[in-house]
Amino acid sequence: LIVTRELTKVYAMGDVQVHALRSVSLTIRSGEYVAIMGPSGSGKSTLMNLLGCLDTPTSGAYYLLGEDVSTLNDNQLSEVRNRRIGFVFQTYNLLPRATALHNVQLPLLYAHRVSRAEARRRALDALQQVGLSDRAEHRPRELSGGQQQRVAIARALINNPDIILADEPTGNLDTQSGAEILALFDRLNELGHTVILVTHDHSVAARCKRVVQLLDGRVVSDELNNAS
Amino acid sequence: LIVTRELTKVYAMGDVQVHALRSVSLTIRSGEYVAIMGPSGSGKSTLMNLLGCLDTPTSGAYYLLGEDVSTLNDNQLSEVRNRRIGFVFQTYNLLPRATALHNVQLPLLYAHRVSRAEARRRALDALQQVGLSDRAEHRPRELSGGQQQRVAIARALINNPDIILADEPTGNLDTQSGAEILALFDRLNELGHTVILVTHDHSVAARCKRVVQLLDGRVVSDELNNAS
Ligand SMILES: Nc1ncnc2c1ncn2[C@@H]1O[C@H](COP(=O)(O)OP(=O)(O)OP(=O)(O)O)[C@@H](O)[C@H]1O
Ligand SMILES: Nc1ncnc2c1ncn2[C@@H]1O[C@H](COP(=O)(O)OP(=O)(O)OP(=O)(O)O)[C@@H](O)[C@H]1O
Ligand SMILES: [Mg+2]
Ligand SMILES: [Mg+2]
Repeated sequence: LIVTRELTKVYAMGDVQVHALRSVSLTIRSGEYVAIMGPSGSGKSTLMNLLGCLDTPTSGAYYLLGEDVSTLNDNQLSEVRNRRIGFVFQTYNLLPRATALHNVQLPLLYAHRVSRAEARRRALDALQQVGLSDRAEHRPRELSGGQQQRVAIARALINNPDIILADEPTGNLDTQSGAEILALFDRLNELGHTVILVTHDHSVAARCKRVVQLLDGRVVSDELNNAS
Repeated sequence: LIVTRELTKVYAMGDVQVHALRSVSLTIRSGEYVAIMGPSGSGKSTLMNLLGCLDTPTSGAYYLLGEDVSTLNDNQLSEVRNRRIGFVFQTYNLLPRATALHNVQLPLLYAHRVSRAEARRRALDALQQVGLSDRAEHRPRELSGGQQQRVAIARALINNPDIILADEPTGNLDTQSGAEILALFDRLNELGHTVILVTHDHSVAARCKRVVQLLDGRVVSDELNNAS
């Protein structure tokens, strides 16, 4: 499903080079449940942005569903991002002037495949799944941090994507709300969705079936979770 | 030091009223080390914004260092915010077009009490304390989530404030970086600073001397930590 070959990302800052990702080669099959861990600044979000086709590598290759992503044109890339991938950003990236309901509907409206009434119905359902039915009309600045995070999660799931990429999805959630979100991801994985989570929380990683550790832009460990 | 009496915050959303905080009465003495916990949406950030003089209550009173905050004029309020309180926001609130170094210096330059050279020196020192000496020239979007969080922490500490209010300061940090930040807060508390942290992490709350639990905008528990 996902194959990266020596994926590298270097940022040039004046005469200094920041090696955010160094030659990462990973294979993730359809239906896997993977946790990506590592210190702050080790390259996790950089990797997620590349896997989500939101960024392009400096060198190396990324094959998604058998296709070399670098050969896809803009329309094909945006089709993949909208229909095959659900992305939960570390900083949510909600539209500040749209309500929670509208933010969640956006991927559906963009895909042009459901009526406005159906998009609204599905968005309300997604909000209910993350415990936010009574916050549908709030705008992001009228929501708590954890509520904004949950809106971002609902939005990522609305198109029923094959692959869910979630960057620290429980970072701002208490144990109970976090457990509800993880139970949701568990269910989606049981239904066959591929789930890749970045987390700093060992108890979150323990629920995944495989843990990949990054350090300074490299993969330093890639182990199956025996406990699960 | 800090006394709130029936502090209440209600948001009017059309004909619905959101009771973010309901009649919270708390006393926090100088030098205390308090953790504030509670579910997502329970009113923690709302309370922190009131304590930090960033917002005003709908009703109730807030006495800070013996003064009724509602009687202070804008200049006095901004003086308190700048010199007595260090605030780490849940969403960092860094200036997007300023470097990490400049973001950290801002409270010092605003206080007009040190030279630019001294402000720069102290900001570099603060960045070093949070492990980011080599990221001084990066702008927020050139920093990882946890690095942005640490810049926000360094900025809150630069004026050596009496009171540190930190809203989820380790939410985006791995165990190691989080431990370094908490060790920094422990040291500041030993030096006499009052530290109030919002956290969802029980292991973070365990290091504080007192834990206040919120639920639906009310204080439901307020206990000393026997372990410490
Ligand atoms: N401007 C606003 N208008 C309407 N409701 C608001 C506004 N700001 C916050 N709220 C509501 O007030 C409640 C408390 O919000 P607050 O941000 O204090 O929660 P919190 O405890 O910090 O949550 P989290 O742990 O998710 O950060 C939430 O239910 C939120 O939806
Ligand atoms: N646009 C950029 N320009 C320069 N350096 C960058 C840029 N974006 C990221 N970096 C650097 O690349 C490194 C990896 O960043 P990344 O966001 O992937 O880390 P991360 O593992 O997600 O960290 P965290 O756990 O703190 O979110 C960091 O050291 C960061 O400073
Ligand atoms: Mg990150
Ligand atoms: Mg909050």
